Amino acid sequence: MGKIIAIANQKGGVGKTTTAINLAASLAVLEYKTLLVDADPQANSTSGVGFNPKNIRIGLYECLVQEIHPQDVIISTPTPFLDLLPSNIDLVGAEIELLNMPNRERIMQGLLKTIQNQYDFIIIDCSPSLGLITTNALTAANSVIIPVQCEYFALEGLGKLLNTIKIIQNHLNKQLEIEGILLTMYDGRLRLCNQVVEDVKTHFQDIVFDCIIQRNTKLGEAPSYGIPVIHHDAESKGSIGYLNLAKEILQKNGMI
Amino acid sequence: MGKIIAIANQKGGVGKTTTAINLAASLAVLEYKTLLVDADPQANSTSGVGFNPKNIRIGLYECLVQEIHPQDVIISTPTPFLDLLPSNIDLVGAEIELLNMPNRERIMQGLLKTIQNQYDFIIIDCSPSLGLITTNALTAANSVIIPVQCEYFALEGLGKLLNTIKIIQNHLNKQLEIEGILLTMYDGRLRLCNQVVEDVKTHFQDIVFDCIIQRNTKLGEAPSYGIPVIHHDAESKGSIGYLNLAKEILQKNGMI
Ligand SMILES: Nc1ncnc2c1ncn2[C@@H]1O[C@H](COP(=O)(O)OP(=O)(O)OP(=O)(O)O)[C@@H](O)[C@H]1O
Ligand SMILES: Nc1ncnc2c1ncn2[C@@H]1O[C@H](COP(=O)(O)OP(=O)(O)OP(=O)(O)O)[C@@H](O)[C@H]1O
Ligand SMILES: [Mg+2]
Ligand SMILES: [Mg+2]
Repeated sequence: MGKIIAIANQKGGVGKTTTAINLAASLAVLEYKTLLVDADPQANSTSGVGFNPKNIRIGLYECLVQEIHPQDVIISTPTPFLDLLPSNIDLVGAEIELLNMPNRERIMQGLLKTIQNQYDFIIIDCSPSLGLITTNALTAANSVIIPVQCEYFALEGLGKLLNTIKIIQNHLNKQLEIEGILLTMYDGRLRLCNQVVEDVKTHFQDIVFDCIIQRNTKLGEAPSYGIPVIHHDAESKGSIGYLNLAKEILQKNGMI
Repeated sequence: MGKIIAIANQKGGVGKTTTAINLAASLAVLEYKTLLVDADPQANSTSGVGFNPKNIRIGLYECLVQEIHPQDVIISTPTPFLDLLPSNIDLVGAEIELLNMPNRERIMQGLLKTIQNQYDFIIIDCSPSLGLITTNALTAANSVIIPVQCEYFALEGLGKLLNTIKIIQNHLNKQLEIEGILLTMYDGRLRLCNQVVEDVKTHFQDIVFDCIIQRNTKLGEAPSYGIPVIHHDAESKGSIGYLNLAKEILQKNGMI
């Protein structure tokens, strides 16, 4: 059974999509069959791996609200071993439509169960909110990765997110674990960055990944070509960072 | 009557809060009476001007849902001429509670009308979503500033936001104008940054501010001291950038 990992943080712009795309691509390059699920109506994961959201006729919205089988929606990407469950702007509607459905928090859990044994990993990119779609992702997930930008505001929201995860663990998904806190956009020359890293490591030392993702222009450039950074520039700090993250997760889960 | 300006973009981390705090502070330094409204449950504007959201007993939530008069909630900040209508995490609840209220899109419009004549400017910081609270802010506003990070993903969401603004102009708020598109976190050394600036100026030339906000560490540091950047380092590129933005807006509105 494949491991389902949600990438979540309600703080905006902390590197959720960048982590989802490049972790999924790194796992695929290591030949683990991986599915990337785009659970954000902005559909940045969809475009970041080369598909125009405007050309996606059916996506995650139809799976959640119209019970379309994910198999009919999933597309393979140019990266071997990497598939995508795409989204488009219609997904915004799901936030309201799910409200009236029985078992509304468990819809994504149900649909991912039908395909979980076809993948080694399923990576879910969440939107910057803790609404019903993100709640669905956290209920369906075995674990969650929390990207934290090395900036002041990013620290503020961490407590709230950890509270939400506790609530979900207590009421919706007892097996949800924290895969780890991932420090992103690190720039060692900045005092603030080093201060945030120190604060996070002091408060959360046992759940912080050893691997820190550095600020790297190649990570910002890759989505404009619609490819993961490992195909844009495999020698870049960004590529190496996310490959190291993949290896750290595999080691932690006893897979290498 | 004070001018109400919403700062909105559903893309996360593009500089909405940084723009709201530092534009409001710049207008206050120029001695325009200014109110900063924190319409994001993350309450980053509240903490960014020095107030701990956990210590805010009543905030915007109570004004929207319990009809508490804003006058009883507004606090003055250490910056002369700058007041704050604070928030805390309770605001998350308003998104659902407003759904069942008659006239649910016009609640904020009603409450800001009661205090609009006490200020020259009211600046509303929105969350990274286009839900009911942001819809309220766009319905209450005279104009909207759209911060756009000089990054690839930031361009993608612009079309969707402009569509949403058109819908609000047609159905909820005929007088809503676009004050301008503000390019943020600009770094002239990066090819991608220059490409995004060129793309935005080509597609939206008549609504893009002349002023571009550069990436500047002082802007990231200031919130950790709970003060606007102009009080943290008045000579910094960040301070000068937002002061120039304030002057550009004042000129455009025939106020200087
Ligand atoms: N390590 C990095 N170095 C440089 N740029 C980065 C890095 N990580 C992310 N970025 C860039 O920063 C911006 C924000 O990242 P991203 O979109 O992944 O964040 P997000 O959390 O998914 O945002 P949202 O909250 O809108 O979903 C993007 O333009 C991305 O390309
Ligand atoms: N010009 C800039 N230079 C350097 N850092 C900046 C600049 N503008 C914003 N930042 C930093 O980038 C991060 C994101 O900015 P900010 O929080 O203002 O974005 P936002 O759009 O309000 O995010 P959210 O979508 O979560 O509300 C913050 O840590 C902020 O301090
Ligand atoms: Mg994202
Ligand atoms: Mg903000």
